[in-house]
Amino acid sequence: IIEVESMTKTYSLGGSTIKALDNVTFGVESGEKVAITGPSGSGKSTLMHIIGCLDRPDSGRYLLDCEDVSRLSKNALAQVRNRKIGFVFQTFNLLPRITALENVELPLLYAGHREARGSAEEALSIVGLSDRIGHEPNQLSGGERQRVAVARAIVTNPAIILADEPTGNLDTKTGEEIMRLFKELNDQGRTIIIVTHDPEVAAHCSRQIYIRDGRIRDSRSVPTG
Amino acid sequence: IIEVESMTKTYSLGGSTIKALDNVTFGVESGEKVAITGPSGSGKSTLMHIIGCLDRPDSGRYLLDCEDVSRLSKNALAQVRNRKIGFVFQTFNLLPRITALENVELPLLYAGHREARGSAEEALSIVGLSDRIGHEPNQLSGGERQRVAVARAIVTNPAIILADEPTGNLDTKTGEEIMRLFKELNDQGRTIIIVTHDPEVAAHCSRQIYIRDGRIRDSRSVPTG
Ligand SMILES: Nc1ncnc2c1ncn2[C@@H]1O[C@H](COP(=O)(O)OP(=O)(O)OP(=O)(O)O)[C@@H](O)[C@H]1O
Ligand SMILES: Nc1ncnc2c1ncn2[C@@H]1O[C@H](COP(=O)(O)OP(=O)(O)OP(=O)(O)O)[C@@H](O)[C@H]1O
Ligand SMILES: [Mg+2]
Ligand SMILES: [Mg+2]
Repeated sequence: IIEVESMTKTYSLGGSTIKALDNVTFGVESGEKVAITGPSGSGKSTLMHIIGCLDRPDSGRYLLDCEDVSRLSKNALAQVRNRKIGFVFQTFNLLPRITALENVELPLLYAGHREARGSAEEALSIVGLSDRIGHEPNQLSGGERQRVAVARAIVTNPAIILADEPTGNLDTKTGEEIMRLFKELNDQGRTIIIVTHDPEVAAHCSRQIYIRDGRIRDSRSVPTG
Repeated sequence: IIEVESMTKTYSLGGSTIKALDNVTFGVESGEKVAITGPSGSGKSTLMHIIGCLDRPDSGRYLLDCEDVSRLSKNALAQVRNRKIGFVFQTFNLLPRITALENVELPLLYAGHREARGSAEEALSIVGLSDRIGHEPNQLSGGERQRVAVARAIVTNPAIILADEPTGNLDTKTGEEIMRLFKELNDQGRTIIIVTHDPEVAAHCSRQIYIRDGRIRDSRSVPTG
């Protein structure tokens, strides 16, 4: 469902060149659950943003559901994103002046649903935040904001879920609840890609891709228990 | 060096009352290294902000170096903070439109040092970011921003370091480098309080305080290896 071919992404800053992604090639089957791991600064978030249609590579190709994403206009890209992908950002990216509930409703309203409240409340309940839905992001703890970001990513029932370090701000128990949620979504047939620094989270995935210095160093299947 | 007595912090939101801290009492000796753990939403960041003189409790007392902090004016509080405390925020709180280097220089400039560049460069080098000093926060990875926040917290050589989940966005190896840094600072006699969800990090501390629902549930000394 996801095919990345010879992808490169470079940043130029003050005369120096940073190769955030260097000739990256890999694929993810529909319904797979894949972990992406690697050192801080190795290119994981950069890769996730391109896969999530939030950014474009400088060279190389990205096929999503067999469609060459680079041919799409900005609007068409936004539509594909909204219909097919749920994204949990490493820095959450919640809108600051609206409530948790309103944040989670947004993807549904954008998709044209006129009634979003019920689904948003359910998504927030799944991540354990039923008693926080009226809070704005600055009235929430770090881990609560992270869970609102997860709820927002799943509320449209997307085919693909991209989660960039979804448990970094959570205690072990709450983190396990989120992993159980992802397992359930994966059992429903959704494709899940998780960037994580937590070996426990990576161990739950059927394949682990290791990135360093913008390159894929290792890609191995793991027998999951 | 830190004495918290019967501290309570309550938030009122839309008719409901949230007891973020409920009658919390504890003390930290000068030179100790203490871990604060507990579930998401349990009150850890709220407690850290009050200890860091960034917020006031609704009731109870906070003595820092035997001085009752609640008697200080806003300006006096800011001065104490700047002179004695280095704070690593859970959400980093870097200034977005200046570089990593400039962000790390700020506490020194605020303290009246006319030359801040050398110390700031050294702090960034200690956290492994010498080749990123000219980047602005949105040109850095999540873990790089976290490390800039750590560099900023240590650059004034403060007596007390408060770190709110300083390794949540770091891979294991980089996280260990940060813990080695904290050990070194502690060996120099600085008092360190770390909020963490990582059992490995908590295990490195000589005492662990467990918080749930705004209350201290457990406080135990751990023989450190
Ligand atoms: N301004 C506010 N208004 C209302 N409630 C708030 C406000 N700030 C925090 N809270 C609530 O207070 C509780 C404690 O928050 P705090 O940030 O201290 O938790 P925490 O232990 O740091 O959690 P985490 O591990 O997720 O970072 C949370 O349940 C949060 O929803
Ligand atoms: N706009 C930019 N300009 C210049 N360099 C950038 C920019 N954005 C990211 N980088 C650099 O690209 C590299 C890869 O960044 P990326 O965010 O993908 O890392 P990451 O693997 O997600 O790291 P982490 O685990 O710390 O989140 C980093 O070294 C970063 O400094
Ligand atoms: Mg990242
Ligand atoms: Mg917190």
